[in-house]
Amino acid sequence: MLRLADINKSYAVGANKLHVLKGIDLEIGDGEMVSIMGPSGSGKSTLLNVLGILDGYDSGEYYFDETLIKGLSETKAASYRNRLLGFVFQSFNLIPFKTAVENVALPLYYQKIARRRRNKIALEYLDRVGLADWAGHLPGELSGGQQQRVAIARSLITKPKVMLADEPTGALDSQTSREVIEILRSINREGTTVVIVTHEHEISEMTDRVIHLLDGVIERDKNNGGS
Amino acid sequence: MLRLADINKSYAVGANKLHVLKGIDLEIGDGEMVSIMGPSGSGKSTLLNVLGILDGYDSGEYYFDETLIKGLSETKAASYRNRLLGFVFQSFNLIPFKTAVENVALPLYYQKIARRRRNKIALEYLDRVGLADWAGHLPGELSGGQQQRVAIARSLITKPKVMLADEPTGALDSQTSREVIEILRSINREGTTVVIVTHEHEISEMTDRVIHLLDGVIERDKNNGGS
Ligand SMILES: Nc1ncnc2c1ncn2[C@@H]1O[C@H](COP(=O)(O)OP(=O)(O)OP(=O)(O)O)[C@@H](O)[C@H]1O
Ligand SMILES: Nc1ncnc2c1ncn2[C@@H]1O[C@H](COP(=O)(O)OP(=O)(O)OP(=O)(O)O)[C@@H](O)[C@H]1O
Ligand SMILES: [Mg+2]
Ligand SMILES: [Mg+2]
Repeated sequence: MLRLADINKSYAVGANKLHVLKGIDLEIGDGEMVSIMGPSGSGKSTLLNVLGILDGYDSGEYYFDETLIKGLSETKAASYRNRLLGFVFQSFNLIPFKTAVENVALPLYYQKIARRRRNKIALEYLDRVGLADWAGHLPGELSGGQQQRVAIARSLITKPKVMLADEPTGALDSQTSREVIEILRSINREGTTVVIVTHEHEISEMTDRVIHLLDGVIERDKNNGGS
Repeated sequence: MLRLADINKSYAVGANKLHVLKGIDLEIGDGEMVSIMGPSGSGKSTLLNVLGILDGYDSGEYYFDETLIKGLSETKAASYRNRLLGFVFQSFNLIPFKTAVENVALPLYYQKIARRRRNKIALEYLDRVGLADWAGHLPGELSGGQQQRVAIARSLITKPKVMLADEPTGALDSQTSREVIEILRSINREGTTVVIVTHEHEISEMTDRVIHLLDGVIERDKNNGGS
């Protein structure tokens, strides 16, 4: 259960302040599959970073399963993320000097899993996104959509309680997009809460609920009929 | 007029060789507006990099307006690109320690235009993509779609003869996507040849001709009826 109560967040830019999240109230229950849509610059990635305990906020409260997530030390925040969250970044954030399989295995390294075992599991997840043959490629030796799929495989590998995906099909053709969403639906059926930021309606139609962000506020929050 | 004759290109990966472009024959006439579609990993970005004189190829010939583009020195290649080409990269390639307006102005710096003048022109192009107020932001202080629009503005600023855009709307919501494609159509009406790699059908439907790439070969090349 993720609960945001009157969340405000601003960024400092030079001497100015940019007010990006302007009082967000949001509840996402365990096992829900929701999408977040909205124009470029409306605050979607910022909102996802708050949910993902990757960034703080200025006022309001964020409860993750009744635990208040506020002013956490980086050590405590990292511990939450590693144990409970999977995150697909809008710009993938792959480590450029590590191979695809090493990138996917990284969350298991943080969980202190031995190298041979974590590379074996990582190869299974690469295979799941169709990239077993690219295990030894560096990110710079991968296409845009391949990099995105490596980021997706990495986010799945710890079987997180909550999956946060920022435009996970942005670089993918429609066939590969459907395969990725099918993977997210299958982990959702197994109990993972899934939150997808997307600007594609075909993707949001595959989720149970669509939250519309506009200028830093939720302007609409509707269940999808019959999915 | 861009003419590719039996172009082959492979990448070395460790001890192996990955054959990516497997005999590409393609002619794009002056002032055409074409899209290139195909699955993730099919070779679209590689093909665009060859057209954009950003990368070489192993066999065949590439003629840019009857000039053979083969084995060029980096100096000569850069001179062609700066004078004739605009390129929107799939991962934007913005300079992280320069502001949005400085990034957009960069091609004019290469053309030796004075700083005040090039920043003035750059601001006009930023305004055209809706980002005048973000001129002083660094790329890390921009949303994904804002970074993409800065990359687009930068590609337009030299009024190139040929515009090559790799998934230029991948990070944009539908409204902003339409605005970007409208900008590309307007420069096309002014005579610029436009080549767009996209995986979105709504985008390809706005071009005159759709080229389908599959496993490194052109499997289909059709004119769009009535656009
Ligand atoms: N520098 C490189 N070294 C080795 N292999 C590479 C390199 N760059 C790309 N590749 C490989 O070449 C193939 C084609 O890549 P390319 O980037 O052209 O695909 P694409 O059609 O643009 O895909 P996407 O839609 O995912 O962006 C892929 O299998 C990729 O792994
Ligand atoms: N580090 C930062 N410093 C200053 N401003 C920022 C920073 N990161 C984001 N912003 C600004 O905050 C606003 C919201 O950004 P955000 O990345 O959340 O948008 P978004 O909805 O994800 O957009 P997109 O669809 O383009 O990815 C934008 O106006 C952006 O310029
Ligand atoms: Mg974003
Ligand atoms: Mg590509």
